[in-house]
Amino acid sequence: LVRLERAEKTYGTDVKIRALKPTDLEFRRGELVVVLGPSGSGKTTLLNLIGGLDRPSAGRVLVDGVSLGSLDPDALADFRRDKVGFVFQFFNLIPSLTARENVELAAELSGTADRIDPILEAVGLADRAGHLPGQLSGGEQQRVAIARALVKDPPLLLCDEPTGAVDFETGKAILGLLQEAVQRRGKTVLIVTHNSALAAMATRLIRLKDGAVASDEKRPSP
Amino acid sequence: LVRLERAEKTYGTDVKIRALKPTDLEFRRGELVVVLGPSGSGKTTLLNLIGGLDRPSAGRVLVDGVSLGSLDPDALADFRRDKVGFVFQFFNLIPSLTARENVELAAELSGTADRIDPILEAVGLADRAGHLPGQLSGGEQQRVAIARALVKDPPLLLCDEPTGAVDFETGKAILGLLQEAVQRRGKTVLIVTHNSALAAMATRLIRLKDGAVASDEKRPSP
Ligand SMILES: Nc1ncnc2c1ncn2[C@@H]1O[C@H](COP(=O)(O)OP(=O)(O)OP(=O)(O)O)[C@@H](O)[C@H]1O
Ligand SMILES: Nc1ncnc2c1ncn2[C@@H]1O[C@H](COP(=O)(O)OP(=O)(O)OP(=O)(O)O)[C@@H](O)[C@H]1O
Ligand SMILES: [Mg+2]
Ligand SMILES: [Mg+2]
Repeated sequence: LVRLERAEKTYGTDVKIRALKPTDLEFRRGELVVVLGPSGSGKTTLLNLIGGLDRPSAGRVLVDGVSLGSLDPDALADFRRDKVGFVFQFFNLIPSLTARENVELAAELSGTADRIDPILEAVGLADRAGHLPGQLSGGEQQRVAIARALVKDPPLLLCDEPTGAVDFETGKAILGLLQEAVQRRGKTVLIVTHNSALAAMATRLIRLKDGAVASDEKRPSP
Repeated sequence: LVRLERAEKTYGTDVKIRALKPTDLEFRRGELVVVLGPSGSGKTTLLNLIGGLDRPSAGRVLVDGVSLGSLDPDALADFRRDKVGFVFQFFNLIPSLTARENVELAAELSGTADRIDPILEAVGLADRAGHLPGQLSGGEQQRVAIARALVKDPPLLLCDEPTGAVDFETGKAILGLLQEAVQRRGKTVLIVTHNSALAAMATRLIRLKDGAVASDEKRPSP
């Protein structure tokens, strides 16, 4: 489903920062990939390249056989809307819309409006649905971001630190939803995180270090 | 140094959300207080009341004997600038200023400009100092927020999930700095977090549940 061919990302002109060094990777359908790595190792950069939010400085990113670099801005926006559910590291909620409205907007854009209540309930936000982001705790905002990605029912879920702002119990519930998306709905889920406790749920565990893949192992379904 | 007398915070008009129920608490100088609690339990609310970023719906918050509710807006702003170093849950960096400039601004406002380099180094950001927040990873942004609070050298450090965005190793370094602030410089440090691993460093451990203190224990210095 996802393939990186010598994909890399470099910032800066005289002092070059190699956020991601040339990387080859392949992810299949129904894989729950956990990418572990310390702060600054390139996790968000990798996810942004796969989700088409950023273009590689060199190399190619292919999703479903389509090279993202070959798409014009409209086609790339369509791809992101239809193929990818993104849970951002800092949520990116629309501040003037309530929790429910933030989720509805994503559903509307991809036509799945009847799934909103069950999903808000599944992330424990049924009684906070009418709050604006500014009226929500950090962990509640994160859960709106998760609901918004799930409601689109996309084939590819890209999650940047999806449990960073919540406690262990709430985190388990969120991770359960992501695991269910893989095991019951056949999605491909990529979770990037600095939290090694999440490694246990991976069917594929990749370690990132200084912008490069340090190890890549397949594991039995937990 | 800090005292809460029946301090509470309630939101909403017909449906009332009791973010913090009437709470009595007292913190002394040189205490490293860790406040643990699940998502939505009132941690950020508690911290905002102590730091004067928010007013209680009822009850009083006193710092150094002064009731924050008795201060006019200017006096409250002076208090926050001089007495409190705040590490926000979502950093609140100024997007148009570099990492260094964000820290300099805090130093300028409280006159401690010569401490900037050592502090940037202590949080591991020496070679990212010229980046804007948008050019920093999540964990790097968090470290700028920490540096900004430390550089003011305030008597009271209030930290909302100070290691939420970083890996274990980076987190240890940050917590080491906070511990040093208490042990060597006699500060009062309050860390609120959902991460129970931080409990080990507390000389005072408070558990919050549904807006109320569930337990409050003193502990020997670790
Ligand atoms: N726009 C940019 N310009 C310059 N450098 C950048 C830019 N964006 C990211 N970087 C650098 O690239 C490196 C990798 O960043 P990235 O956000 O991918 O890390 P990360 O693994 O997600 O870290 P964290 O766990 O802290 O979120 C970082 O050192 C960062 O400073
Ligand atoms: N402005 C507001 N209006 C209404 N409700 C609010 C407002 N701000 C916070 N709340 C509610 O108060 C409760 C406590 O919020 P708080 O931010 O203190 O939680 P927290 O313990 O910091 O959670 P987290 O770990 O998720 O950051 C939450 O349930 C939240 O929905
Ligand atoms: Mg990141
Ligand atoms: Mg909070």
